[in-house]
Amino acid sequence: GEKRIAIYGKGGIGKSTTVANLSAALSNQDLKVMVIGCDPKADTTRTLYGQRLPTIINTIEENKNPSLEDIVFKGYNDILCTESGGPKPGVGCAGRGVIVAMKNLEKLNAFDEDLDVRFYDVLGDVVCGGFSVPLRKDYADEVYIVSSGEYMSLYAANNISRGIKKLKGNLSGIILNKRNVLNEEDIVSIFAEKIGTKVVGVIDRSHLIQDAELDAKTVVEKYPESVEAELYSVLAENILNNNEKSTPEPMDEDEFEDFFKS
Amino acid sequence: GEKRIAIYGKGGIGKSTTVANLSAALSNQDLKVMVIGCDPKADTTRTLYGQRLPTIINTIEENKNPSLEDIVFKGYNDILCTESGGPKPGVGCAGRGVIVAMKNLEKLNAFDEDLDVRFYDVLGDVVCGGFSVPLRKDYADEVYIVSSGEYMSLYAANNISRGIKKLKGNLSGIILNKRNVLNEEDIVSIFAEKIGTKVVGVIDRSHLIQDAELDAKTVVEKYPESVEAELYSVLAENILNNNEKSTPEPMDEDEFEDFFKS
Ligand SMILES: Nc1ncnc2c1ncn2[C@@H]1O[C@H](COP(=O)(O)OP(=O)(O)O)[C@@H](O)[C@H]1O
Ligand SMILES: Nc1ncnc2c1ncn2[C@@H]1O[C@H](COP(=O)(O)OP(=O)(O)O)[C@@H](O)[C@H]1O
Ligand code: SF4
Ligand SMILES: [Mg+2]
Ligand SMILES: [Mg+2]
Repeated sequence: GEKRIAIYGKGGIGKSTTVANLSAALSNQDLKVMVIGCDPKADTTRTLYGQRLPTIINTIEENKNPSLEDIVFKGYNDILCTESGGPKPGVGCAGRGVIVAMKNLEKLNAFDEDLDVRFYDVLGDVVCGGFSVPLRKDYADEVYIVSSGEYMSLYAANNISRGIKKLKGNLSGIILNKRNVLNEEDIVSIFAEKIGTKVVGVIDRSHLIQDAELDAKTVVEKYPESVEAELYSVLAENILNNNEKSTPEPMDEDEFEDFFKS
Repeated sequence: GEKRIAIYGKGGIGKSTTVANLSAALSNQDLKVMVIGCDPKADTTRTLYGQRLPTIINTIEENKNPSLEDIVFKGYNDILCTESGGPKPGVGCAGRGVIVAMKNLEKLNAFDEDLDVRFYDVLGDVVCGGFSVPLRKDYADEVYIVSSGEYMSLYAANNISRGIKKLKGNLSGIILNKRNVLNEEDIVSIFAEKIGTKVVGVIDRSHLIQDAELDAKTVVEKYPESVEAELYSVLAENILNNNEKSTPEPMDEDEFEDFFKS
């Protein structure tokens, strides 16, 4: 059956980079993948398609009845790519793009595609409005949080876990995207354990990933023989084989502060 | 008259640190200052009060009719401190804390205090719901954006500018809080110029600021003779003397990408 996976995390932590590279790695195993950007930044699919896609919310503004080809595009290895986008800042709920996108994708039967993996890349700085929609069972069955070992990132991860728990969802694991903090792997492993989950994979910080991105490519496409590409293949494998998920046990504020101090 | 200032910027960029230290610096000039935290992280006032304050939204949950003393507290040099807080993630709009806070502060005449400066420290990762409330003229007359020279931070600053423009507000300047990026001062100066504003002050990255924070103090309180404390005094002076504001001219997406590439 199709694996439907929502990826959350603090803004700038590496969700889009992780989703794009994971998708590329999975496509190299001949799996059919779809990527749905749910961040107003609308740049998850840029390295898969080669440039920024028009967003669903912008397309709808000009054309009330778009066809599927107007909003879903084929990228690297035929990965299906689409971007929700967001309304203009200051104009209503920033998450409205996600809500509009889901409605239109459903209407056009985009979710009926015969897929192996579907990713939602979701803004995680606030867990509300449209941004909490992919946490619901009708959209995703698994949730991963991308985090580094930095305070701000783990604070956001803990917050996202609160949202998951509130919405009766499950957490499948944490993807450690390193920022070269001291003892980073230990910090994040202990954090994962404390909230009742585990680290499902580690991606090292690397110039090569940024190099490829400047070229609007994933590192998996541009440097397929690299250690970086291999790390994404390993992560992809771990995710495909991961059947564990749990109701997260977020830390309350004092617990989180104590955890970070020690 | 009272200067009412809203401080925006990407999560983690240094808004709370800047607001707390600015307030401490201003209080050392015998000015009466009030700080209103409008970020669900609710930690703007921790270094002024010495510990995390109970939030207005949590206080209301237990006591429908709080007194002013239940929600506004005196910190360092009698700076008035209050935290909006946020609802639990996944439960409605994250900005609801700000809306509830404003309502209760008004009801209790907190805004009738005889003040010289009032700061709102506002989450800037999305500009919607309660988080856009401090942009309205009934709350603040001036808006500053805290930013580093990093792509993500300037992207957020550009986004916030779109929100300000949409809500017919003004931008008074950018506060550069350095992250030691190459050519940081030039990058941020050029960005400021492009969106029709200017850099109003620069704060260097410094361990001493974090050292004081671990002690739940501002660097202005803990190390009053330091270069760091002096930088905040200079910034405070620049802000007090700044009477220029402008409707921001946010860059569209392609402009922003080109600006960053060059
Ligand atoms: N493992 C990594 N090594 C080096 N750079 C990275 C890595 N992961 C992400 N980045 C860079 O960090 C920036 C933010 O990543 P992005 O995926 O856009 O974050 P998000 O989608 O969470 O906002 C991008 O410029 C990206 O190239
Ligand atoms: N100029 C600086 N030098 C060193 N550390 C800083 C500086 N400004 C902020 N920080 C640190 O960065 C972190 C985030 O700052 P904070 O003010 O909480 O961000 P925000 O309120 O924008 O989310 C804090 O740990 C703070 O101590
Ligand atoms: S629900 Fe969340 S995204 Fe929507 S207006 Fe409120 S803060 Fe913004
Ligand atoms: Mg992204
Ligand atoms: Mg803050």
